[in-house]
Amino acid sequence: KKVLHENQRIAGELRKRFEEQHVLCLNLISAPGSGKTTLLEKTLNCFQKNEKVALLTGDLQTENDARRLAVYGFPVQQIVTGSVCHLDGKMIERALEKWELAALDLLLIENVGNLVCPSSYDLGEAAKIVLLSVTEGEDKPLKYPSIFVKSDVMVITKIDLLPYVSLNLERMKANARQVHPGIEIIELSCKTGDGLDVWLAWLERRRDSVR
Amino acid sequence: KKVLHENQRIAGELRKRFEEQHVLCLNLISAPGSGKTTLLEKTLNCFQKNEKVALLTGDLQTENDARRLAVYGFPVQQIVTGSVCHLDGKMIERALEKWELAALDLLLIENVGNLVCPSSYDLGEAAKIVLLSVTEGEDKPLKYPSIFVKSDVMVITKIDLLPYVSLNLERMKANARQVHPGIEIIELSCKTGDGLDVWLAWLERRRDSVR
Ligand SMILES: Nc1nc2c(ncn2[C@@H]2O[C@H](COP(=O)(O)OP(=O)(O)OP(=O)(O)O)[C@@H](O)[C@H]2O)c(=O)[nH]1
Ligand SMILES: Nc1nc2c(ncn2[C@@H]2O[C@H](COP(=O)(O)OP(=O)(O)OP(=O)(O)O)[C@@H](O)[C@H]2O)c(=O)[nH]1
Ligand SMILES: [Mg+2]
Ligand SMILES: [Mg+2]
Ligand SMILES: [Zn+2]
Ligand SMILES: [Zn+2]
Repeated sequence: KKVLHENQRIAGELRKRFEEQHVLCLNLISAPGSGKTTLLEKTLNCFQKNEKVALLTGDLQTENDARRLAVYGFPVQQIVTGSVCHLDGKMIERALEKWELAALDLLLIENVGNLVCPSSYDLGEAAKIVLLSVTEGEDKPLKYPSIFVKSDVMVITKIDLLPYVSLNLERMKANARQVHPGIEIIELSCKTGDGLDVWLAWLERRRDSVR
Repeated sequence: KKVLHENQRIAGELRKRFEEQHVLCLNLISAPGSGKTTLLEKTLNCFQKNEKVALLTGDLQTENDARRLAVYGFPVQQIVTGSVCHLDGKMIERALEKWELAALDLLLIENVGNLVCPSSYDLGEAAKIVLLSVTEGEDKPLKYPSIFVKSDVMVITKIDLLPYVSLNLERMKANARQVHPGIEIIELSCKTGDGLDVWLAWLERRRDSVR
């Protein structure tokens, strides 16, 4: 399709700019309500005030997520997509006109809540991160394989709820590895803080790789 | 768009056939993992063996949901959509070639897990039903308004998890009523059985209206 082709061109340009300016760009993807914004809140809460991080967050309607993230003092922009169920390269390009990439070294993008389309639209990111909560069932990696194949990391969220759901956690991880043998898996809870250190360490390692 | 126009034509024909044959057709929509299949399992479990019900369930990959539903002994077909993140009229039309509508009086359709696209594709259903679990956050009706506007009923699922999530349930309901003032709201748990009677009563009332 011509649309994806054009998007790929824009994404390629963005990726070049990120690499030239040593900006690590990450694209967080999940179903609605899996915990993307909450994980970003906890992450920003651990950063020093002088961190050169900025955030873009996409939703069909509302500025809710940007408002939640803005309280931490870092630059945030909401991208309201109207009826489009994914972010695309053009939206990122337009949003970045307002910022100086040279002043950043981390760009976190929260995509629209959708396990399907966002996996087809490259945003120039260094890595896709898929979040899957323990309340959604272990079969999602098999049912929505594309995003699990394309993600470097699967973050299993809300593990504090494990005692209350009939989830087979090992099965969930095995299913992810079946569609993407090399995928890294991090288990965490933003409520208890369990596993947040593993996520922050992963983030730090990736930032080091582009410095 | 021409695609939606053509879909609308097919959906209109399907709706006519459902009405002529007195078949109640319902279209269940939610984010991935909100509990559609589980609710259908509990529903089928309450039916007599001679109920004239059939089910269609859509997913990008796997026959998992059809397998789960098939154990109750009613006709079930899985529609594997490949990369399409919603069911459309053509897929329903094709699936129905295998069945005699005259032999049915209830057709339950479980859509692909996605809060966006399925709201634009009419399947000829008498009503859309949107499921939203208590683990997804109270803001979903505001963020994904279209499906809440178009649904007759919002089923709030997994209420057994309320003590463990920081959800404002009244806020969730108020948000749904803000985008769709007349929406009916049913709260239930498939784990404890709470509220299942309200859902079954709603279903019975709707079936009566097409008999
Ligand atoms: N119990 C528990 N609840 C959590 C956790 N993380 C997030 N939540 C809850 O999950 C719901 C959704 O969280 P969000 O962070 O808004 O999810 P999201 O992925 O950003 O949602 P969208 O942007 O709408 O796609 C909220 O009610 C959160 O309080 C967790 O670790 N444990
Ligand atoms: N605690 C609790 N868990 C539930 C309830 N209903 C469903 N679940 C769990 O939620 C997960 C997803 O349930 P499914 O019924 O497969 O969800 P679905 O909407 O059909 O998912 P997709 O078809 O993949 O979109 C499973 O792990 C279920 O066990 C409930 O009432 N309470
Ligand atoms: Mg969010
Ligand atoms: Mg299902
Ligand atoms: Zn899309
Ligand atoms: Zn779609």
